[in-house]
Amino acid sequence: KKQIAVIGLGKFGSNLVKSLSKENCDILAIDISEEKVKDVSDIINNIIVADATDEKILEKLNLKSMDDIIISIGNNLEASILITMILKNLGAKKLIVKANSILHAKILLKVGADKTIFPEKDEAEKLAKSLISSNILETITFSENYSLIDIKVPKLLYNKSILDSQIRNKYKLNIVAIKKKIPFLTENGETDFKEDINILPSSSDILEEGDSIFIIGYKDDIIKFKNL
Amino acid sequence: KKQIAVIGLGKFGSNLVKSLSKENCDILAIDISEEKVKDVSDIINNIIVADATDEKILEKLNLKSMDDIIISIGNNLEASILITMILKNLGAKKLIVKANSILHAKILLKVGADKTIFPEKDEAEKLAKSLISSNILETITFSENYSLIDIKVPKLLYNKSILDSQIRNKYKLNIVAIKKKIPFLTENGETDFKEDINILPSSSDILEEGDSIFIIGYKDDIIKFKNL
Ligand SMILES: Nc1ncnc2c1ncn2[C@@H]1O[C@H](COP(=O)(O)OP(=O)(O)OP(=O)(O)O)[C@@H](O)[C@H]1O
Ligand SMILES: Nc1ncnc2c1ncn2[C@@H]1O[C@H](COP(=O)(O)OP(=O)(O)OP(=O)(O)O)[C@@H](O)[C@H]1O
Repeated sequence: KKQIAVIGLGKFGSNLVKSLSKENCDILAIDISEEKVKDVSDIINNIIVADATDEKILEKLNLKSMDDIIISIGNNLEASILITMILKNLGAKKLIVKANSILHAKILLKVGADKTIFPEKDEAEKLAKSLISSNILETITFSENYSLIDIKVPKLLYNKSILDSQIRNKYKLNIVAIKKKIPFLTENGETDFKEDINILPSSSDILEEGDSIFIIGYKDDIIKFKNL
Repeated sequence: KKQIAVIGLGKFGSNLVKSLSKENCDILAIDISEEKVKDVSDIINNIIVADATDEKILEKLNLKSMDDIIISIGNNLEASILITMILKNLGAKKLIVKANSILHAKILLKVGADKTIFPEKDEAEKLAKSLISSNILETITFSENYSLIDIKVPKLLYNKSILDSQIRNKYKLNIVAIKKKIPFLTENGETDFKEDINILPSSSDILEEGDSIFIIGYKDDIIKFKNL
């Protein structure tokens, strides 16, 4: 089960906790404000009121055991930069940090953030594209009628070619891509897997157990297929 | 040319103006703070320092001629609600309003917003999905290698069937959907067009002038195709 820590429960952090609470993962949330902590206490249990710039507290929490740590402290640029540096130093596996500006994002990446998120900029760019031209993502994925999802190949279709699977003719779905796990030998002779995404699947390609297919179709057809 | 007004130049509004300035549209921006207006003065010309809750000012600006008006005033909930109501009353065509909470979004829709945007929540949900499982949108559209775009059918392929167009074999692209403009007769005997999106195109479908095709492929192949 994934271990995820969220530091800072502003609009971004609290909404992240809400979304994650619906998934299969363990969540730890930290905020300096008792009120913010109280606001999420009905959806998660592991919450702490603390000043996350306090290195001693961060050390005690053993956050390096977390798979992902998200720092979403907004307006106080120094706080998010400082916390990033402390956690990088303590051996955090993956640091995802919310930025307030391009410059802030550059600094965060320099001091140890693995990835930065700038919600207002990302959403502004997305809105700009959809205002100017029909944007495929708007049209297809947020359209009332269609859905674009990835799903593990259902057992019923194991080892069938795309053509034989009749995904198109019988299930009325369009396969956009297939993701396969390709085994390879590592330097120490162990088998590891890398993901291979084929965005030009041909009708003779075989659907195997463990493959994921990216399919597009009308929502009802997608639901029927998911229930196979 | 699209006419777009942006009211409020916080992180969202200013980034929206930056993105729109790269597109083919006329932009009008309004903010109460001279400093915010000054910050965008190097990228757009049509900017006003004004309190957008002032109905007289909004009336003078004749904003109902705008194709889209984006209200991105954050922390002052009453201001964004009031401006939405005023502009709805003045006959605004399309009002897109930034919300700070689910409740704020509901109120905005009630008082006339056509669409609300909650960047922190949208990005939090997207991040939550990508932390837990591989997300197709992350994989395909934001992947380093692939691109999913819609493009008008190039002249070279007018009236060819999908099979004959060789989009797959020659151009190495996967057609995800075709958008056609279907003419129909309105009640007053005029011809109008509605958009029809076929998400299950078959190899015998004909590509016609004016159609848009949604294609996915490696970025280099997409670029080659765009240059046809
Ligand atoms: N040193 C700190 N330690 C822990 N939490 C902190 C610290 N400083 C600020 N916070 C918390 O971080 C949260 C987010 O900060 P803030 O609201 O300033 O950012 P924001 O960018 O406006 O956030 P959002 O856009 O997500 O609403 C707040 O709930 C605040 O209490
Ligand atoms: N009545 C008003 N008329 C015009 N502009 C206004 C008015 N009130 C606030 N603004 C402007 O709206 C902008 C955005 O407001 P604010 O920064 O409070 O929101 P925000 O939600 O934090 O924004 P963002 O998330 O986009 O950074 C500010 O630049 C501010 O000057």
